[in-house]
Amino acid sequence: AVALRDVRKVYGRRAAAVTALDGVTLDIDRGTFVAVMGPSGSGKSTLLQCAAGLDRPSAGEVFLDGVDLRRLSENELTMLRRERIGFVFQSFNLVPALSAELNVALPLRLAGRRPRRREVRDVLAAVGLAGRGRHRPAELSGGQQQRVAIARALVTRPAVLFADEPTGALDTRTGRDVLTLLRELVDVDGQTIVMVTHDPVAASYADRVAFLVDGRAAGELLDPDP
Amino acid sequence: AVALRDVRKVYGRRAAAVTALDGVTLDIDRGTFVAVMGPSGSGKSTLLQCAAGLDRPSAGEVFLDGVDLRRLSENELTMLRRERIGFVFQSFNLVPALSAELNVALPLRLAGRRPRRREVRDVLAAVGLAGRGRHRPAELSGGQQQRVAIARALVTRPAVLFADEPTGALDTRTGRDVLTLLRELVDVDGQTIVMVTHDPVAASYADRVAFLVDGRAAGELLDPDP
Ligand SMILES: Nc1ncnc2c1ncn2[C@@H]1O[C@H](COP(=O)(O)OP(=O)(O)OP(=O)(O)O)[C@@H](O)[C@H]1O
Ligand SMILES: Nc1ncnc2c1ncn2[C@@H]1O[C@H](COP(=O)(O)OP(=O)(O)OP(=O)(O)O)[C@@H](O)[C@H]1O
Ligand SMILES: [Mg+2]
Ligand SMILES: [Mg+2]
Repeated sequence: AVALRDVRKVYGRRAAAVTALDGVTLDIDRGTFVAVMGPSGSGKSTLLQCAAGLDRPSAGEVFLDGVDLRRLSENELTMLRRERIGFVFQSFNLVPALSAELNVALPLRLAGRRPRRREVRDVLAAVGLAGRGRHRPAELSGGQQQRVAIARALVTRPAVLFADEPTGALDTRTGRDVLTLLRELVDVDGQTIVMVTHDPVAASYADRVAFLVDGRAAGELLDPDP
Repeated sequence: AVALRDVRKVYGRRAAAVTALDGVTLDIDRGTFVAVMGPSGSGKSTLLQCAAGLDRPSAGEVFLDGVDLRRLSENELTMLRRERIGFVFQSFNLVPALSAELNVALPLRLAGRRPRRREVRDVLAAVGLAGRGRHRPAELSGGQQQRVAIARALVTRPAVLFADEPTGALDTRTGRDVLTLLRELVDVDGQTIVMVTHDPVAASYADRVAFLVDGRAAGELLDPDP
């Protein structure tokens, strides 16, 4: 579903240049749940953004369901993302002025679909936020905001879900509810999930763990257990 | 150092009212390291903000080094915070337009002191960010931003440090470096630390863990181990 070939990403220029990705090759098959782990600053968020078409690599290729993202214009890339990708940002990126319900419904509207109240409420209930839909992000706790971001990424039933540390702000039990939901989406609905995480317990829900160190792939673990 | 007496906090009114704290009594002695744990939405951030004078309870009393915070005006509260408190926010709250160095130096300036380049760079190095001081928050990873927020809270050597999930965005090793630093500040400098965390490993660095459930104190653990 997702393939990266020798992807490089450099920020800044000359003396100020920072190499975030230093030649990463990674394959993610459809219907699998892959975790990406590595030290702070090792390039995980950058990797996820390049894989999801939210950022362009400095070099190398990214394929999403066989489509070479470099051949797409910005508009085509935007449409592809809206149709097929869900993204949970490390800092949530919720719209402050909109309620949780409207934040969750937004990707449906952007994809040209008409949100049904039922589907928005169902996904909020699935992350334990039933009854909080009318609240705006500032009126919710950190872990509640994170769960709104997760619900928003899931509501379009995307082919590929990219999740950047989706349980970072959650206590153990709430985190496990979310991970169980993600596992179910893979096992039952055949969804593909790429999840960055620092938490070995979260990684244990995945089929495979890819390690990133200093912007390079540094080994793998199949069928991880905590 | 910090005492809360039957503190209540209600957000909103009438039908929309949400009780974030439902009568919390908690004592934190000087020179101790206390962790606060509990489910997402249980009131931990609210508790920390009331204890640090960043928010006013709906009822109950908060004492900081014997001073009843309700007797202080907004200006007096602000000065007290600048003199004696460091706060690491759950969402960092860095100033986007300022470099990491300037973000870290800001509390010194607000406290009327003149920041020395050495002290700003030392604290950035202590959290593993030597050489990244010139970068702005948007040019740093999630875990790096969190560490800038930690450095900023420590630079004034506050009497009491309040930290809201300070290792949430950090990998295990970086998190341990930060926790070791916090432990040292308590053991060597006699600092008082109140840390909200979801991570049992982080909690194991504390002298004591206080549990919060549905806005109420729900038990304690002395000398926790992971
Ligand atoms: N302005 C507000 N209006 C309404 N409810 C609010 C507001 N601010 C916070 N709350 C609610 O108060 C409760 C406690 O929030 P708080 O942020 O203290 O939780 P928390 O324990 O820090 O959670 P987390 O672990 O997810 O960060 C939550 O149910 C939250 O939704
Ligand atoms: N705009 C930028 N300019 C300069 N450097 C940048 C920029 N954006 C990211 N970086 C750097 O690229 C590297 C990789 O960043 P990235 O956000 O991918 O790390 P990460 O693995 O997600 O870290 P974390 O676990 O802390 O979230 C880091 O060293 C970061 O500081
Ligand atoms: Mg990241
Ligand atoms: Mg919180």
